Amino acid sequence: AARTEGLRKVYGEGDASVEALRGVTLEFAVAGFTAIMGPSGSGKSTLLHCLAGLDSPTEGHVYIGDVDITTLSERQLTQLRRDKIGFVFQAYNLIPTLTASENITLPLDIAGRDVDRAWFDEVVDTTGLRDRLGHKPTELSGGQQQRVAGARALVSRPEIVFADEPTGNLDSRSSDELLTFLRAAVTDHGQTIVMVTHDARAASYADRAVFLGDGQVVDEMQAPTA
Amino acid sequence: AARTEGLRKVYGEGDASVEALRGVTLEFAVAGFTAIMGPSGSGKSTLLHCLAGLDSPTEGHVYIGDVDITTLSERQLTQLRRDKIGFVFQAYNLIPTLTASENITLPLDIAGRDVDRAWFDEVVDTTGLRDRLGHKPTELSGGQQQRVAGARALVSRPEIVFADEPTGNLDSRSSDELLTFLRAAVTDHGQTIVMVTHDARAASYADRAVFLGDGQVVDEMQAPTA
Ligand SMILES: Nc1ncnc2c1ncn2[C@@H]1O[C@H](COP(=O)(O)OP(=O)(O)OP(=O)(O)O)[C@@H](O)[C@H]1O
Ligand SMILES: Nc1ncnc2c1ncn2[C@@H]1O[C@H](COP(=O)(O)OP(=O)(O)OP(=O)(O)O)[C@@H](O)[C@H]1O
Ligand SMILES: [Mg+2]
Ligand SMILES: [Mg+2]
Repeated sequence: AARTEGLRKVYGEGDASVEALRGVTLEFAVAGFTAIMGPSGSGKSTLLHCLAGLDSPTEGHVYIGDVDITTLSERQLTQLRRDKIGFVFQAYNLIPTLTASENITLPLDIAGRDVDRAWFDEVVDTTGLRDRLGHKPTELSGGQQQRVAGARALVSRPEIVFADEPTGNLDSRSSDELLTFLRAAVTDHGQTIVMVTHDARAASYADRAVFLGDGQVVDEMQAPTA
Repeated sequence: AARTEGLRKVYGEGDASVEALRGVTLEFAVAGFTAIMGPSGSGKSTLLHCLAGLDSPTEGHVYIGDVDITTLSERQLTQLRRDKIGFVFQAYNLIPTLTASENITLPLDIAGRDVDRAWFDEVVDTTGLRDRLGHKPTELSGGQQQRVAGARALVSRPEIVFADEPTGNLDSRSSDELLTFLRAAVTDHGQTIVMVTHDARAASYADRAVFLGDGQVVDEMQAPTA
């Protein structure tokens, strides 16, 4: 479903520059659930952003399916993201002027696609947002905002979902419900999930855990247990 | 150190209104470390904001020391917060145009107080921010931003620290270092800590855990274990 080859990412220039990724080669099989773990600052978000085409690598290649997305134009990249990718941002990135419901359906609305109402209801009820759909982000708790960001990435049922710490501000019940839902997206719908987390319990829902350290892959584990 | 009496908080009006706190009476003893836990949306951030005078309750009283802060003017409240309170926001609330170092010393700079350099170094080294002090928030990872928010609340060594999910985006090592530091603030410096968390491991650093459910205190536990 996705693959990187020799991915390097450098921010800034000269002596203030930071090499966030130092040559990362990873493969993400179709209908696989991978957890990306590692210390704060080790390059997890940078890897996810490069994989989703939200940031361009300094060196190396990124493939979504068979397409090398580093060769695409901005317009083609936006099209590909809209059709194939769901992204849950670490800082949620909700639109403050839209309600929770409008934030959730935004990717579909922009793409001019219809919302599958039954699926929308399932996503909303799993994330427990039924009685907050009319609220704007500032009228929601931190964890409720995070769940809106999660719902937004799932409602279009994309081929591949990149989720950056999707349960960081959730209590264990809300967290388990979202993780079970992600697991079902893989098992029942053949979607591919790449999830950054530092929570071993969240990682136990994945098939595999990849550990980053200082911009490199330092370890890998099949069937991570909590 | 702090106390609430019959705290109620209602957001919004009419049928869109939300009763976030439904009568909360709690006492926080000097040099105590309390964890506030509970489901997403149960009122934890609202309680912390009312306690620190960042939001005004609909009903009830809040005391910092012997002072009923619900009777203070905006100016007196700002003065009290500056002199006695440190606050770690769930969304960090860093100033984007300032570097990490400037964000950390901002409360002291505004108050016209000197920065205790040795203490500043200790806070920075505990939070692992030494080689990111010159970076702006957008040049920091999510967990690094969270640690800057933590350092900012601790560098002025306030009487009472309110921390809202301070380890939500940290790996276990960074998390343990911050929590150990909070513990030392209580044990070595007699500071009072009130920390919202949904992580049982973080709560195990506290003397006591208070559980909120739907805007009310539903349970309390001494010496919470992970
Ligand atoms: N400005 C607002 N207008 C309307 N409702 C609000 C507003 N702010 C918060 N709420 C509601 O009040 C309730 C309590 O919010 P609060 O932020 O205190 O919860 P919380 O326990 O901190 O949750 P979390 O763990 O998700 O951060 C939530 O259900 C939320 O939707
Ligand atoms: N725009 C930038 N300019 C300079 N350095 C940056 C920039 N963005 C990120 N970095 C640095 O690159 C490194 C990797 O950042 P990244 O956000 O990928 O880490 P992370 O693993 O997601 O961390 P966390 O778990 O804290 O979210 C960090 O040390 C960070 O300081
Ligand atoms: Mg990150
Ligand atoms: Mg909160």
